[in-house]
Amino acid sequence: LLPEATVKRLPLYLRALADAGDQQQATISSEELAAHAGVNAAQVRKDLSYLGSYGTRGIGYDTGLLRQHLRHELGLEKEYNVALVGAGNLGRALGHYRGFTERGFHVVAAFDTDPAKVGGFIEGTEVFSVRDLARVVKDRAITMALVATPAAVAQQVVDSLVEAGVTSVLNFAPAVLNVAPDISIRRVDLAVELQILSYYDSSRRHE
Amino acid sequence: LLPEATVKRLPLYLRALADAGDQQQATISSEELAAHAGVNAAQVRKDLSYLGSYGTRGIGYDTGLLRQHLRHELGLEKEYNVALVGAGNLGRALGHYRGFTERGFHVVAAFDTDPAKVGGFIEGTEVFSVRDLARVVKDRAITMALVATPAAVAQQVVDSLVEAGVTSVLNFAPAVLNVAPDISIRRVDLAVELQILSYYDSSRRHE
Ligand SMILES: NC(=O)c1ccc[n+]([C@@H]2O[C@H](COP(=O)([O-])OP(=O)(O)OC[C@H]3O[C@@H](n4cnc5c(N)ncnc54)[C@H](O)[C@@H]3O)[C@@H](O)[C@H]2O)c1
Ligand SMILES: NC(=O)c1ccc[n+]([C@@H]2O[C@H](COP(=O)([O-])OP(=O)(O)OC[C@H]3O[C@@H](n4cnc5c(N)ncnc54)[C@H](O)[C@@H]3O)[C@@H](O)[C@H]2O)c1
Repeated sequence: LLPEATVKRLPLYLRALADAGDQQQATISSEELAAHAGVNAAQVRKDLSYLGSYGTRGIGYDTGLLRQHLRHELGLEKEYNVALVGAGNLGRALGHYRGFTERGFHVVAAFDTDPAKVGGFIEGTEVFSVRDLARVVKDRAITMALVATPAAVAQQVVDSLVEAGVTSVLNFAPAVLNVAPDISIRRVDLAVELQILSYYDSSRRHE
Repeated sequence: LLPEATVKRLPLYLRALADAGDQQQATISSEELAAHAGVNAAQVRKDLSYLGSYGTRGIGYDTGLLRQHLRHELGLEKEYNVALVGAGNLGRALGHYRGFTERGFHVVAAFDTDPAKVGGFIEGTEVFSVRDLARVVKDRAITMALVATPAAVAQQVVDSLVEAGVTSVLNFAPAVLNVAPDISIRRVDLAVELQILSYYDSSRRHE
């Protein structure tokens, strides 16, 4: 496995390549890649050496080849069917987001407990009852899930997702979830992000 | 300044204390704090030693005192007035989120360029025209902003926010933004989160 800090930067290099591709560039320098990831050029060269990708001094990296390497390393040749659990405020926004589909992550089913939401649609995706979760996850070969439910039910939701065959979870609920070691779980905690900004703001004030 | 990895964990220790407070605990162990932050107990003790917080062997940390230390270090005694720029799908979800207000981050104004949205409200917060941004940011002493606009306009939006006096930005648009060194900017990129999950999924398959 690559170091997590490296893994987090690979998608940013991919985005830099997409921008370079728009301008029909044949090569891209480590400096240009570095600007997209907020690191220095030496870190870029180190990250890419893990993939066996080496640039040419003074010219940089072949954009086509590097893109292929990065997509392979990130497992992006595969498309993913994604479940959205919780069709509330945040869930509806996630269901509308075209950025997921563009990158091969297709929200193919949503789930909720609220009878007023079940049977509805978010941007063409049907909202099922959470009672149908196991059947729909298996029928639609869903392996990834976005959890946008209240924190109090997040653990039981993740347990039923894992039981049904989901192996990757992006959790938005402010709760620490326990999963088996072979399940990948990432957490986005927006309140924590603002508290981190507050730390840097307060350090500026006390300088 | 503390190491960034430490700064990211402090809000998680604060959340652990909130949970412990609900159960009327007078002390909390480093193991319990570690479980909330996904690290080991030694890392917790190291992080807290930066704040001059030391637990008692076998008993742990005084919950009241530690909470005060953490809130002070994170600058949370201050309340923040926050601007929301972009009142679209994501912006509306962010405007509804009670988790911000509960922690002292108050969304006091929203901004958009779409005439159909201007003059409307998100959960009691008025949506202004982006032309009024400088005036409203100053009038309402706004120092923090959530940017939920398309990527193409994110840089110009941040420039006008900074000019009006905002010093901290949480950016959701998939764009690399340039700001002066005294401005704090954090980025949440949900598509990158899914690509990271895809990396770990693909490494599992190739084991
Ligand atoms: N809205 C935001 O911008 C935002 C920001 C950060 C974090 N979050 C977190 O995301 C989660 C969702 O937030 P929200 O604002 O969308 O809340 P919400 O109340 O609008 O939506 C939650 C949805 O989950 C559904 N639900 C409840 N129990 C369920 C279960 N067992 N299975 C499936 N669905 C269930 C509810 O019926 C509701 O539709 C919360 O944990 C919140 O803390 C939200
Ligand atoms: N919806 C999601 O779940 C989600 C997830 C990840 C990232 N994002 C990112 O967040 C941003 C917003 O996404 P969305 O789904 O809400 O899009 P959206 O199109 O629904 O909303 C964007 C809003 O920004 C407004 N806007 C455009 N130019 C503006 C300007 N100069 N000043 C102020 N407002 C302006 C538009 O009128 C619109 O209301 C995008 O950059 C998107 O890539 C969204």
